[in-house]
Amino acid sequence: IIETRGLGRDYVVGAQVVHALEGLTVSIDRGEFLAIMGPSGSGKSTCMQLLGCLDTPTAGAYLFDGEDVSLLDRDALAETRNRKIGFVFQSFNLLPRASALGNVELPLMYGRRDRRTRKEMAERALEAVGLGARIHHTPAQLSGGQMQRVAIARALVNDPLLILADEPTGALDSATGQEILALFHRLNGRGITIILVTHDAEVARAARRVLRFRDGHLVGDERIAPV
Amino acid sequence: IIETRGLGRDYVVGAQVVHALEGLTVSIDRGEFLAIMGPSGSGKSTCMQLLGCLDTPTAGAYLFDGEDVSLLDRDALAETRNRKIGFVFQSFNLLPRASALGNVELPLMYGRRDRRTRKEMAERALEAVGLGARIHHTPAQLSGGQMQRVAIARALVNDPLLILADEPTGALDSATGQEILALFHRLNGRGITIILVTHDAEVARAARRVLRFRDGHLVGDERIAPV
Ligand SMILES: Nc1ncnc2c1ncn2[C@@H]1O[C@H](COP(=O)(O)OP(=O)(O)OP(=O)(O)O)[C@@H](O)[C@H]1O
Ligand SMILES: Nc1ncnc2c1ncn2[C@@H]1O[C@H](COP(=O)(O)OP(=O)(O)OP(=O)(O)O)[C@@H](O)[C@H]1O
Ligand SMILES: [Mg+2]
Ligand SMILES: [Mg+2]
Repeated sequence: IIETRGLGRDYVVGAQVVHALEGLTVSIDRGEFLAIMGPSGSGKSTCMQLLGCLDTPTAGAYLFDGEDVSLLDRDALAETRNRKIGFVFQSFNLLPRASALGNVELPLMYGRRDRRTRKEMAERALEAVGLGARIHHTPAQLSGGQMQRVAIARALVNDPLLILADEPTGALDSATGQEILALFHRLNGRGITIILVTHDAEVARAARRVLRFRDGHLVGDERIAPV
Repeated sequence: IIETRGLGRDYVVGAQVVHALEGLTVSIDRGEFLAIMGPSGSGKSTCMQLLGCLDTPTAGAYLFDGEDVSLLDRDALAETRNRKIGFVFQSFNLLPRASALGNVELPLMYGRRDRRTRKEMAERALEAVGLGARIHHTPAQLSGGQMQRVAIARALVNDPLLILADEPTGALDSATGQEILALFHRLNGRGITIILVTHDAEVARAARRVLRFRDGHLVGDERIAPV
């Protein structure tokens, strides 16, 4: 489902160039469950944003679900993102003035489902992450871990092909974190490809393959027996 | 340095009342190093905001550094916060249009130091958290862990009496997280009282006392031998 060749992203800051990601060549099949690890600033989020079609590379090629992403126009790209990819951002990126329910309904607005169906799907996603009792709270009325779980619910509500989760358990206590990993496992069991960025070795053990980054480069790619 | 009696905070959401914190009675001496743990939504951040004088309780009393906080007027409260407390927010709360340097200089604007001294103090704080090479980046040009470290640098730049850090290593890989804990240890060695909220048992082991929360209540208070 994912094929990259020499994928790279430079950022220009003033007179300097930051090589956030360089020479990423990797192949990921449908239904895989991967963890991405590496030090702070090593390029993990940059990589996730490229894979999620939220950013354009400055070098290399990216084929997603068989299509060369650089050949898609803006509308086609937006549709691909909306229908096929669920993204959990490292900083959640929730709409501050919408409730948890409103935030989770957002990806469903693209499609043709009626209002009642959208509401039911969003409620079920929120219950799946343990927030059934908080659906009308706005982000300011939620704890850090609850906001993270709203972001997770939003990423899975549209039943995407691929879920990209950038540190999805970072704000969660270990028990809640385990529940979220079990949820990702169930989704993966239904065929959804899952890529998690994590700093937590425990979380990485839920995956079947670990990619390691350092200074913008992929330095390790290992199959592991999941726990 | 901290004395609370029956401290509580209710939130009203629509027709419901959320008892985010209830009946907190605790005493903390100057120079202590504590960890606060508990499930997502158990009241940890609510407690930290009350201790940091960023929010007003709906019940109970809070004496900080010998003063009844409810008797301080708005200016006195703001000055106490600025001079005596350093706060690392769970969601960082950086100014998006200021650089890392500008963000860290912010607490220093209250005092009487000149521009050059402020700049030097802010640079040293950023070097202490390993961000010497990123001082001119704005938050959008920083990784998640780098933003977290800017928030940490800002909390310590003013040499406060008390540092309240809400999950300060949540976005950091374990090596960088260890460096931050070592930094908190050095600050504690200079007499600064440190309270960290964490979900990570490894991080909690750096403290000498652990407070456990559940459903808004303090359910455990244990001295531990630090590791
Ligand atoms: N402004 C608010 N209005 C209404 N409810 C709130 C508000 N802030 C927090 N809450 C609720 O109060 C409870 C405690 O929140 P708090 O942020 O203190 O939890 P926490 O222990 O820090 O959780 P986490 O580990 O997820 O960060 C939660 O159930 C949350 O939904
Ligand atoms: N928009 C940007 N402009 C300039 N530099 C950037 C930008 N975004 C990221 N960077 C830099 O690129 C590098 C990689 O950032 P990235 O966010 O991918 O790291 P990360 O591995 O996700 O880190 P963390 O674990 O701290 O979240 C960092 O050194 C960062 O300072
Ligand atoms: Mg990141
Ligand atoms: Mg919190």
